[in-house]
Amino acid sequence: MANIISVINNKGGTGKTTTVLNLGAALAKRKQRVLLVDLDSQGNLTSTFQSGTNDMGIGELLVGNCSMDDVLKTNGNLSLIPSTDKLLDFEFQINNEPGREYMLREQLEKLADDFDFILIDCPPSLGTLSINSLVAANSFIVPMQAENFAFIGLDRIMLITEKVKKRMNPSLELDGILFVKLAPRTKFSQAVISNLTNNQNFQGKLFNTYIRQDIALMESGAFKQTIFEYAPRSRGSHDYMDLAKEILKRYGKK
Amino acid sequence: MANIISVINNKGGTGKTTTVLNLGAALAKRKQRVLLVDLDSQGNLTSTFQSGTNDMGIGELLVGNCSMDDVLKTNGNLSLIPSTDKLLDFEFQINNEPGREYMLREQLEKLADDFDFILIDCPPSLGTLSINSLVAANSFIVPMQAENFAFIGLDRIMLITEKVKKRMNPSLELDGILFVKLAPRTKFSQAVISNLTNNQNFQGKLFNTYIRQDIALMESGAFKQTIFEYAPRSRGSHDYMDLAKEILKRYGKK
Ligand SMILES: Nc1ncnc2c1ncn2[C@@H]1O[C@H](COP(=O)(O)OP(=O)(O)OP(=O)(O)O)[C@@H](O)[C@H]1O
Ligand SMILES: Nc1ncnc2c1ncn2[C@@H]1O[C@H](COP(=O)(O)OP(=O)(O)OP(=O)(O)O)[C@@H](O)[C@H]1O
Ligand SMILES: [Mg+2]
Ligand SMILES: [Mg+2]
Repeated sequence: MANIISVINNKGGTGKTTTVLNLGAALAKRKQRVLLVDLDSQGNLTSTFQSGTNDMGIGELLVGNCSMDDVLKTNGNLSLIPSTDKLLDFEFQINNEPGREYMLREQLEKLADDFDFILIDCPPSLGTLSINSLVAANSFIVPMQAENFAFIGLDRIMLITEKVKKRMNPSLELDGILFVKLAPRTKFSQAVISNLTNNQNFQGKLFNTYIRQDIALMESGAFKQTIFEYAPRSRGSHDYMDLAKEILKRYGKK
Repeated sequence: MANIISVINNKGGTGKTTTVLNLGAALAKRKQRVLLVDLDSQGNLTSTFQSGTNDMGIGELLVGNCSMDDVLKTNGNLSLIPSTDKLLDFEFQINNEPGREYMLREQLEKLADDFDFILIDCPPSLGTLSINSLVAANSFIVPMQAENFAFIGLDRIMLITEKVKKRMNPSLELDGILFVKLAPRTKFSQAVISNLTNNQNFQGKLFNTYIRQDIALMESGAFKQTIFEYAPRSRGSHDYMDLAKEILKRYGKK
């Protein structure tokens, strides 16, 4: 029974794609069967995972223009449902569908026994596609940069997830908030982190693992590699493997 | 006659908001009358510019629920049209309006004589609001990180701007591509930059000024200050002032 995790944050550039790829790769290295889903019409995850383009992807699948076999890609022990840039047009079509929030769940249910983890890469918005991911998922991760004290964006995400949980997916849980791109040992970052750690609303909801700033994480993406392929001894490899272990422990797996 | 500049990139976290605020502040320090427009429902620019929230903003203005005087905020020689989180709902309403791409232009035309520069902060998407900014603007700036060799996102932006230019705004020009968050002197960044510099399609379209990575740029936002208020001797101050001077020179101003 797959653990389906939505990686979500409407703030741009918070390491969603980097997290889906490298947490996925880390879990795969720990012998988990992992599927990644690219829900972003910009296709950053897809273009890192593979060279070349696809005729069909998650958009075509959701509107019923093709089968799962047409789109599912496999690279070693990591699989991917890619996105195409037509996903943007499909989002409009999907928007007018009754029960539109359930379309991704219907597709992923078919794969529930084939994978241990399904990680969903959301676009920087809280629109139809991100809502679909929250309805399809068992849990969600919010990667964020320690960039201010306000956490306004975080409050809004929690509001939306509460609505989804109440109306459409009672089993939806927060896996955790993940600090990413952490600048090492700056007073500012520490102040921001302790601000959230001490916030009643987020007690116990922060991952112990922080993903530190590591230029190798940016470079590896450019070379279409996971951090483990590109720089296995880097901070990025270290941190994403730590995150995978923290998650596996939480799920009672090894 | 205001120079209206759209700061646009559908990729998230590429320093759009940081650029609008600090380029705006730099121009204001050079005695330009500057208006900033927050076109993002997440309101990052708005929450950096001011404390507290607003009842009315660009969304209410565009759908005709209020006047310009109701929303225009001024802080020294920088002015702002803020966004509210209702902008998300208004986007849906705006989408169904005939001639919807012209709504921002109609509003900004009223201010053409009151400002020298109007900078528009776009959300991480190429939807109705971003298109509105391209129709309202004389020119656009694309801030981007030197993060890969593909520039796929850049091609897509150029395609969209070409369409807008052809169909709705013949005077739309590219001011330039702005490299941001540049990690100092890394081989990788240099390879990415020279890749774009040597690309026929982008010859002469790159700003000479690069905005280097500077944690003060992130911290200043958290303290609701411009980089010039927070850290006037920092690299961030230096780089955004250089950018302002490059732009003023280009426009034949001082
Ligand atoms: N820990 C890190 N250290 C250094 N660079 C990082 C780190 N994590 C991500 N990056 C880089 O930051 C940029 C944004 O990351 P990424 O694309 O994963 O964010 P995103 O949340 O998916 O963005 P979007 O909102 O556009 O989907 C990329 O260039 C990526 O390589
Ligand atoms: N040159 C820089 N050096 C260091 N940090 C930076 C720099 N420019 C921006 N940042 C930080 O990077 C993060 C993203 O920047 P910003 O919010 O301006 O991007 P954006 O393109 O407006 O994002 P979005 O797509 O979500 O609107 C912020 O925390 C900001 O403070
Ligand atoms: Mg992404
Ligand atoms: Mg922004």
